[in-house]
Amino acid sequence: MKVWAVANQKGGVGKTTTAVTLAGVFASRGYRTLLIDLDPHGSLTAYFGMDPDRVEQSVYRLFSDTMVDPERLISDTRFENLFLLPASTAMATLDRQLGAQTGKGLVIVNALNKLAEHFDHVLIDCAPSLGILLVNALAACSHLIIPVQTEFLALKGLERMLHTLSMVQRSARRELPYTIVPTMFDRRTRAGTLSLDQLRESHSARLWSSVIPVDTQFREASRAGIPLSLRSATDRGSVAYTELADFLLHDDSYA
Amino acid sequence: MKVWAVANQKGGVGKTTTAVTLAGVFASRGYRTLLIDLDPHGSLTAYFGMDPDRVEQSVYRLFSDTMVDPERLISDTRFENLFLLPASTAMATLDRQLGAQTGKGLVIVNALNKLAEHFDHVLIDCAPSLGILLVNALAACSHLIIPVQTEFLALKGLERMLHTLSMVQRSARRELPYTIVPTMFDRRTRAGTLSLDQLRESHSARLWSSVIPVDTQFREASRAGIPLSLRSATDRGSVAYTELADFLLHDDSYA
Ligand SMILES: Nc1ncnc2c1ncn2[C@@H]1O[C@H](COP(=O)(O)OP(=O)(O)OP(=O)(O)O)[C@@H](O)[C@H]1O
Ligand SMILES: Nc1ncnc2c1ncn2[C@@H]1O[C@H](COP(=O)(O)OP(=O)(O)OP(=O)(O)O)[C@@H](O)[C@H]1O
Ligand SMILES: [Mg+2]
Ligand SMILES: [Mg+2]
Repeated sequence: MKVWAVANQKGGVGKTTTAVTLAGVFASRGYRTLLIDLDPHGSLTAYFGMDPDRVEQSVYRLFSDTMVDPERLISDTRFENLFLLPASTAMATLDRQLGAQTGKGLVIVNALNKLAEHFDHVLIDCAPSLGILLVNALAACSHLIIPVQTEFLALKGLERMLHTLSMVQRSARRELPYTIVPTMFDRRTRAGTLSLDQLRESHSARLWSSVIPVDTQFREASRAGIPLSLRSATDRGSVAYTELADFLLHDDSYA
Repeated sequence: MKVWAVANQKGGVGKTTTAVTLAGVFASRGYRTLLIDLDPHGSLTAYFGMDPDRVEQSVYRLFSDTMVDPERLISDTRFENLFLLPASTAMATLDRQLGAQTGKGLVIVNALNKLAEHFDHVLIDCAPSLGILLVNALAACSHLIIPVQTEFLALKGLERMLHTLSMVQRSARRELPYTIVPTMFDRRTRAGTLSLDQLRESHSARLWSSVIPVDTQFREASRAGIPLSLRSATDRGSVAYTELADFLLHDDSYA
């Protein structure tokens, strides 16, 4: 089982879209794929038609009831090989509740250890904020995917994310491999090409060699609740995420 | 002094862009305008060329040193009538530190009471998450601006934001007026026009009658660090925010 986290403290950069679309590619290739929604706002949960305000079996139970069997919290989606562990809005209170308690950073990794036989890939969608849920995602994953919108504010946000990553790595004493994925690239704008050049200059070692282009079909896909990669494989957004999946699976030489 | 908060728990919907561009309109009309960055990620702070990882005088000091004079934390910007109270990334730890302590929801309103003589308008930019900083913003403002991207996931996010608002209002026992602002409207996409129709159907009473169109110049403006409304008043994004400013100032019959 391979665990990927998709994170960036900047909002609206395409984290949920990346998690959903990559999961669609993995599922369509026959990999049993689990999506986990670690965002209390529940975009991923809403994408699949569930309500984060009302869902009973959610990630929150893993924190509130350490004996719960994680398998019972997983929902089917209408797509073959694709499963979801939804978020609940109650997760927004976890930072305040857990405060300085130690050991709460390993809740997700402990749950995933119990699920290792059931899935080939796990994709964790994160909230745009720094807290106990992000710490859990970074502790649980073996590869971090950082979507970065190709524009100025988001580039600044990338430095912040890498700063957070090095803090977490230092305390966990392990090096976490990561890939930076340029998203919403619009070659018609100067800001787009300038930002991409800047990314290539300062982060070339961990930067994916291609880009996810701007594609209005992503919005249509989220309205329909169908990952774009399952809805129309020839759409340019789908093609780009398929290339990304090939890179990630090959790059990690994951068997 | 009129205090506006710009908030939505969904990420990337145009909160920072709305705060900055509206502030530019107010400042250009001669109103002394203060921008406050309540997002630990510090997009607004970075927009004006400051570094949220290194800034010493920031919002964080208001929480860590209750005797500090808020006036000393305010920085000039290079724009006339426009001032900034920056964010520090240290603010990300406030929820964990303050935990269940009471009374920490009034830190910002207490600071603003000391500044009432100095400014005509205050605009508070919020992070895309629910926590002590959002509670502070809702307690301190007299009008809430909720930017909503005209697409499915963001509409779902609006329900969440309104749910949060009603929870906060109940405990504060006051009704907070709010305006929903459709952003990044792209009339070429079906998802855009369908979402706008849906907003008009279910939220017509608090919905602004117009929209902020998609405009690539916003990205250029953030790269240059100049609010679009100060950079080029005739640009369609600027014109839309000027109309919004007229609506907000007139609607509230603010003298
Ligand atoms: N490549 C793309 N082209 C065009 N639109 C896109 C693209 N990727 C994502 N979007 C759209 O941009 C918006 C933000 O994307 P998404 O919700 O995935 O970002 P996020 O980083 O998960 O946001 P949050 O910080 O709220 O979790 C959505 O409306 C989505 O449909
Ligand atoms: N009307 C618009 N048209 C086109 N691009 C826009 C528009 N408004 C904002 N943007 C761009 O969209 C991106 C997200 O905007 P912004 O950072 O203001 O959102 P936010 O809600 O503050 O995000 P966060 O949740 O991270 O705080 C930025 O690149 C910005 O330049
Ligand atoms: Mg998301
Ligand atoms: Mg912002």
